[in-house]
Amino acid sequence: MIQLKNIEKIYNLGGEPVHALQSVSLEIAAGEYVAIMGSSGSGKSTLMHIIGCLDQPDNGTYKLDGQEVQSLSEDELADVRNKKIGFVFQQFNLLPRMDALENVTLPLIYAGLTPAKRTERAANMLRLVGLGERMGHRPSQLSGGQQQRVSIARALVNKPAVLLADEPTGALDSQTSEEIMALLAELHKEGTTIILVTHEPDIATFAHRLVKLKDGLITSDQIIRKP
Amino acid sequence: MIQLKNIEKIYNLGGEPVHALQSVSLEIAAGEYVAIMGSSGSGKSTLMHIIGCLDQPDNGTYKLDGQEVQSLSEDELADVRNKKIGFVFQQFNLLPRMDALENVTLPLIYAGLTPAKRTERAANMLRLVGLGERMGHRPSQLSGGQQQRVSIARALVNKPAVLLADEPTGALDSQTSEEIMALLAELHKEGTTIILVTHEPDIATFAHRLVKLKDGLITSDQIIRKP
Ligand SMILES: Nc1ncnc2c1ncn2[C@@H]1O[C@H](COP(=O)(O)OP(=O)(O)OP(=O)(O)O)[C@@H](O)[C@H]1O
Ligand SMILES: Nc1ncnc2c1ncn2[C@@H]1O[C@H](COP(=O)(O)OP(=O)(O)OP(=O)(O)O)[C@@H](O)[C@H]1O
Ligand SMILES: [Mg+2]
Ligand SMILES: [Mg+2]
Repeated sequence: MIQLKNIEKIYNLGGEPVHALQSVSLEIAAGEYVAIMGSSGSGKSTLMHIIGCLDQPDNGTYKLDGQEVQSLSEDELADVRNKKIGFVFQQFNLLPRMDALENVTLPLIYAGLTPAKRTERAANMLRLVGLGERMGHRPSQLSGGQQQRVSIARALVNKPAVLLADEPTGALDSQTSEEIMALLAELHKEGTTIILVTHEPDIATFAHRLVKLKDGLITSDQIIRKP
Repeated sequence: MIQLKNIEKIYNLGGEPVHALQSVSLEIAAGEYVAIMGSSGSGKSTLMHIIGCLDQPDNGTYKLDGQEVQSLSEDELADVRNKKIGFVFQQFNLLPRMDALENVTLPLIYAGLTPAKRTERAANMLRLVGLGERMGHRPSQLSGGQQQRVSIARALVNKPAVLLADEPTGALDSQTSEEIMALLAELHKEGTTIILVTHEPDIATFAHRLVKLKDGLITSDQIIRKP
């Protein structure tokens, strides 16, 4: 389903080029639950953005469900991002002038639902992450962990086949983290492919497979639990 | 040094008022190391902003080093914020069009140093948090954990008497977290008062005293280790 071969990402800022990803090859089958760990700056978010079709590699190939991502048109890419993939950003990326409900309703615009149905589904998603009382708050009127949960609700509202979650519990206390991880476990049971970046071993342990990244290279890729 | 009495903070968004802080009383002496824990939305960041003189309570009093904060002029407040307090924000609050070095140099503008001395001190601080190779990068060209470390460097560059750190290791891997906590331990040994919000028990354990917050109220306040 996800096939990365020799993926490279290089930034040129005028000084030394930064090799964010040196040569990354990775295959993830539908329905897998993969955790990615690595130190700060090792390339995890860069890798997630490429997998999520939000960024292009400088070298290497990426096939998503057998299709070469590089050969997709802008429209086809937008379609993939909107319908196939849900992305929880490390820094949430919420729209500041919309409230929580509007932020979560946005991805549903192309889902072919009536406005009433869109609002209902978004509201249900927010209640599921414990934000039933915060739907009318804009991001600046929400705590860090509440903003993170809006970002999670938004990523899930379109029922994506692949969930890319970049440190989805980073701003959450242990109780709330457990609730979110239970939600992800449920989605995984229903067939969602999950790729999760985390710094916390207690969170990584929910996955079946652990990939470690260091200086833009995969240093290990192991099954950590039976499916 | 820090005396909060019956502090209240209420937000009115049109619907039900939100009691972010209901009645918080807290005394912290110079040189203490206090951790604040509590679930997402319990009022931690709100409390930190009031202690840091970045926000005003709706009720109650706050004395900092014997002075009523409410009676300070705008200039006196700016002085306190700049010289006495270092703040590591939960979402970093870096200036997007300045690079890491410029962001860390900014608080030194009123420190009475020459431009060359300011740059030197800021650069040393960035090296101390492992970012010697990223000084010319702007926030959008830095990873999440790198942005967090710039925020930490900026908070410390003026050698503040009080460090307020709102989840300073939230975006860091365990190795980098340990390095940052060791740096804080060193500062504490030198006399810095530290107030640290964290979700992680492993981080809270560095403090001497643990305050727990729930729904805008302090539910416990315990010494957790001998100084
Ligand atoms: N500007 C605002 N308007 C309305 N409500 C607000 C505003 N800012 C914060 N709140 C609410 O006040 C409560 C406390 O927020 P605060 O940011 O202090 O929580 P927190 O303990 O830091 O949470 P977290 O661990 O998620 O960062 C939250 O329920 C939040 O929704
Ligand atoms: N636009 C950019 N220009 C230059 N360098 C960049 C840019 N974006 C990222 N980098 C660099 O690429 C490297 C990888 O960044 P990335 O965000 O993928 O790290 P990460 O593993 O997600 O780290 P963290 O755990 O801190 O979030 C970092 O060293 C970063 O400084
Ligand atoms: Mg990252
Ligand atoms: Mg907070």
